[in-house]
Amino acid sequence: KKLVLSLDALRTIDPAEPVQRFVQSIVEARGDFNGRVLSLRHDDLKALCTLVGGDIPTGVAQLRSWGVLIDGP
Amino acid sequence: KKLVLSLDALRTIDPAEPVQRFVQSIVEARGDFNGRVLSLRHDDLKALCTLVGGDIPTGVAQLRSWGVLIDGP
Ligand SMILES: Nc1nc2c(ncn2[C@@H]2O[C@@H]3COP(=O)(O)O[C@H]4[C@@H](O)[C@H](n5cnc6c(=O)[nH]c(N)nc65)O[C@@H]4COP(=O)(O)O[C@H]3[C@H]2O)c(=O)[nH]1
Ligand SMILES: Nc1nc2c(ncn2[C@@H]2O[C@@H]3COP(=O)(O)O[C@H]4[C@@H](O)[C@H](n5cnc6c(=O)[nH]c(N)nc65)O[C@@H]4COP(=O)(O)O[C@H]3[C@H]2O)c(=O)[nH]1
Ligand SMILES: Nc1nc2c(ncn2[C@@H]2O[C@@H]3COP(=O)(O)O[C@H]4[C@@H](O)[C@H](n5cnc6c(=O)[nH]c(N)nc65)O[C@@H]4COP(=O)(O)O[C@H]3[C@H]2O)c(=O)[nH]1
Ligand SMILES: Nc1nc2c(ncn2[C@@H]2O[C@@H]3COP(=O)(O)O[C@H]4[C@@H](O)[C@H](n5cnc6c(=O)[nH]c(N)nc65)O[C@@H]4COP(=O)(O)O[C@H]3[C@H]2O)c(=O)[nH]1
Repeated sequence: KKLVLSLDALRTIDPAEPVQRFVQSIVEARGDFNGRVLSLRHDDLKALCTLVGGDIPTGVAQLRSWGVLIDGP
Repeated sequence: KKLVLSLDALRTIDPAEPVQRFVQSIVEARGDFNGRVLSLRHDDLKALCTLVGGDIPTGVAQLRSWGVLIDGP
């Protein structure tokens, strides 16, 4: 299953600032300025959850509760 | 520098058939049917050159001579 983030939801969540910065670095590396969604590599899940402050199940639950995960593991 | 292949050139090169098959597997994994270009991960370079039958410098030279490498290392 793909890891797809809603950039619209993400920018409204102040506590998700570390995730916003991670996402911004990928957006710039790609030059992908669609601004609505960002699909990430499956390998990025661990880094993402660390930025949210927990293990993978905790991080995924947090991203879902924020409405940031459109599609995920 | 990005590894970008010309799919238009690639489909005219019969001896590049192993490369065509590798490219097709990525096209299908992504659902990317633009049919004109395909950018690959830098990590794919080694696999690609192995399919062309040599080390990295040899493989890159071969892909360039076929006109398949639009942009490369
Ligand atoms: N549709 C699709 N295309 C793919 C995929 N993997 C590679 N590509 C294509 O191949 C180019 C080079 O990938 P790279 O050498 O890994 O170099 C990448 C990589 O180092 C980094 N990057 C981009 N997106 C991600 C990501 O989601 N996660 C991580 N960890 N790094 C990323 O930024 C560099 C430049 O990215 P791009 O400009 O997008 O340029 C990418 C993209 O055009 C894939 O799974 N799906
Ligand atoms: N800009 C952007 N859009 C996203 C992203 N994630 C999902 N989408 C949107 O959702 C569809 C599926 O994206 P995908 O899984 O990356 O699957 C994509 C991707 O694998 C590939 N693709 C399309 N355009 C490019 C491109 O410019 N470079 C690379 N490397 N791959 C592309 O073709 C597939 C189908 O693309 P589409 O029909 O255009 O449709 C895309 C696009 O409308 C994202 O991170 N960035
Ligand atoms: N070796 C190799 N494998 C490839 C390549 N393109 C796609 N794949 C494989 O196909 C899966 C789905 O790719 P996608 O639909 O483009 O879906 C991708 C794409 O939407 C996005 N993505 C990942 N890396 C990049 C990147 O470097 N650039 C861009 N633009 N998008 C990326 O994240 C999604 C999930 O990525 P993964 O979990 O890694 O899952 C990827 C990866 O396992 C490639 O050029 N080389
Ligand atoms: N995961 C994902 N990422 C997306 C998608 N659409 C765009 N992107 C990201 O946004 C960058 C700019 O896309 P673009 O303006 O459509 O302009 C693109 C596109 O027109 C073309 N291009 C280059 N490589 C590919 C490829 O492998 N597939 C496709 N479909 N187009 C490519 O060259 C330009 C630069 O491509 P990239 O270096 O790949 O850089 C792409 C890619 O990193 C998408 O549907 N899914």
